[in-house]
Amino acid sequence: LIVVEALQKVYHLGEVDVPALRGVTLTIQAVEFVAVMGPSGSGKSTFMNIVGCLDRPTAGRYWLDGVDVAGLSRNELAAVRNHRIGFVFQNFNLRPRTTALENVELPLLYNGTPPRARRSRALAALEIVGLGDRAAHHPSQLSGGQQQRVAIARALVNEPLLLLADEPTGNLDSRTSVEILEVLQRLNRTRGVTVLLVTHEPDVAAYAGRNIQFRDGRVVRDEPMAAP
Amino acid sequence: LIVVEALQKVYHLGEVDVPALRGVTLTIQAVEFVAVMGPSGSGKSTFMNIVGCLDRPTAGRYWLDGVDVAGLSRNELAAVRNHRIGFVFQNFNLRPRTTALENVELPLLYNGTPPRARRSRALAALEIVGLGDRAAHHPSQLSGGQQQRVAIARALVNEPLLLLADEPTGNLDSRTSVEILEVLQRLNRTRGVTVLLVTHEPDVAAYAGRNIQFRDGRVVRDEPMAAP
Ligand SMILES: Nc1ncnc2c1ncn2[C@@H]1O[C@H](COP(=O)(O)OP(=O)(O)OP(=O)(O)O)[C@@H](O)[C@H]1O
Ligand SMILES: Nc1ncnc2c1ncn2[C@@H]1O[C@H](COP(=O)(O)OP(=O)(O)OP(=O)(O)O)[C@@H](O)[C@H]1O
Ligand SMILES: [Mg+2]
Ligand SMILES: [Mg+2]
Repeated sequence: LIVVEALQKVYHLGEVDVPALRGVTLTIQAVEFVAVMGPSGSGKSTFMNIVGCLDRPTAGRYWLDGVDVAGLSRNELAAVRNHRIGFVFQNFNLRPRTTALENVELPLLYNGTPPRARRSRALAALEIVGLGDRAAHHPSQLSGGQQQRVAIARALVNEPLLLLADEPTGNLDSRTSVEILEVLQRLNRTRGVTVLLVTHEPDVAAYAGRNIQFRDGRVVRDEPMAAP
Repeated sequence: LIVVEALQKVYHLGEVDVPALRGVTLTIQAVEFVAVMGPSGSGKSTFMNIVGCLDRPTAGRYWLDGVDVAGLSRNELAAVRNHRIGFVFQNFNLRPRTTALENVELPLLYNGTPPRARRSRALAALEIVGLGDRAAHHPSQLSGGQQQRVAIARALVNEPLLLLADEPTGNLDSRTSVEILEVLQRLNRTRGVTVLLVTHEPDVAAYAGRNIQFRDGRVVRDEPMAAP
């Protein structure tokens, strides 16, 4: 599903260059559940943003489901993102003056789902993450972990081919984390969703079947893990 | 140092009332290192915001270092916050279009520290959290964990009496987390800073000498932990 070759990403900050990715080559098959780990600043989010077609690499190639992403126009990239990828951002990225329900409906709005189906599917996604009773609340009226769960519901609602979750349990207590991870595991096993999950917690990585370790912009380890 | 009695906090959202705290009574001595844990939405941040004088309770009493906070004016509360309390927010709360250094200088600006001392102390705080070389970068140019560390440096720079850290390691890998926790432990043991730390990770809570457990707006457990 995902093939990257010699991916590089350099951020240009005035006179300084920050090499965030220094040549990443790997393949991820459909329906894998992969944990991405590594120190703060090692390039995990940069990698996820490129795989999620939210950012372009400085060099290197990326094929998503056989399509060379570099050859896609902005509109085609947006279509890929809306139809095939769900993204849980490290900082949630919720719209502040919008209800939890409207935030979760957003991906369905983009791909033209009719209003009634949009509303009921978004509510179902909020129920799955345990926030069905907070649908009318704005992000500022929710706790950190509740906001994170709204972001997870938004990523799930479109039943994407590929779900990219950047530290999805950073603000969740262990029990809520387990509930969310079981949701991701169920999507992976019963709906065939490919999951890439950035985490710094070994208990969370234990749900994955493979662990990719970043350090200083490179992959330093990539090994299968005992199936959960 | 901290005495709270029958603290309550109700958020009024339109016609709905959300009781975030339903009567919390406890005492925290100076120089304790306390972990605050509990499920998502159980009231931890609400409690921290009241203890940090960022929000007022709906009912109940709060004495900080013998002073009844309810009797303080807005300016007096701001003075208490600026001189005696350092706060690491769950969502970092950094100023986006400002450098990391200027973000860390902010508490020193509020209490009138002269410019040269302000700059050198802020740089020293960034060095302590491992970001001395990113002083000129804006938050949008930093990774999630790097932003979190800037927020920690800002909370430390004033050598507060009381340091309140809400999920300070949520975005940090284990090694960086240990570095930060050792900084907090050093401040607690050698500088006499009282530390309250919200976390959902038992490894992080293990650095504390006491564990307060929230559930549904109440304290359901409050016990000493083997000294780290
Ligand atoms: N500004 C607000 N307006 C309305 N309700 C709020 C507000 N802030 C928090 N709440 C609600 O109060 C309750 C407690 O929230 P709080 O942020 O204290 O929880 P928490 O324990 O910090 O959770 P988390 O671990 O998810 O950060 C939650 O149900 C939340 O939705
Ligand atoms: N928009 C940006 N502009 C400039 N530099 C950036 C930008 N985003 C990230 N960086 C830098 O690129 C490097 C990799 O960042 P990235 O966000 O990918 O790390 P990460 O592994 O996700 O870290 P964390 O675990 O702290 O979230 C870091 O040194 C960071 O400072
Ligand atoms: Mg990141
Ligand atoms: Mg909170």
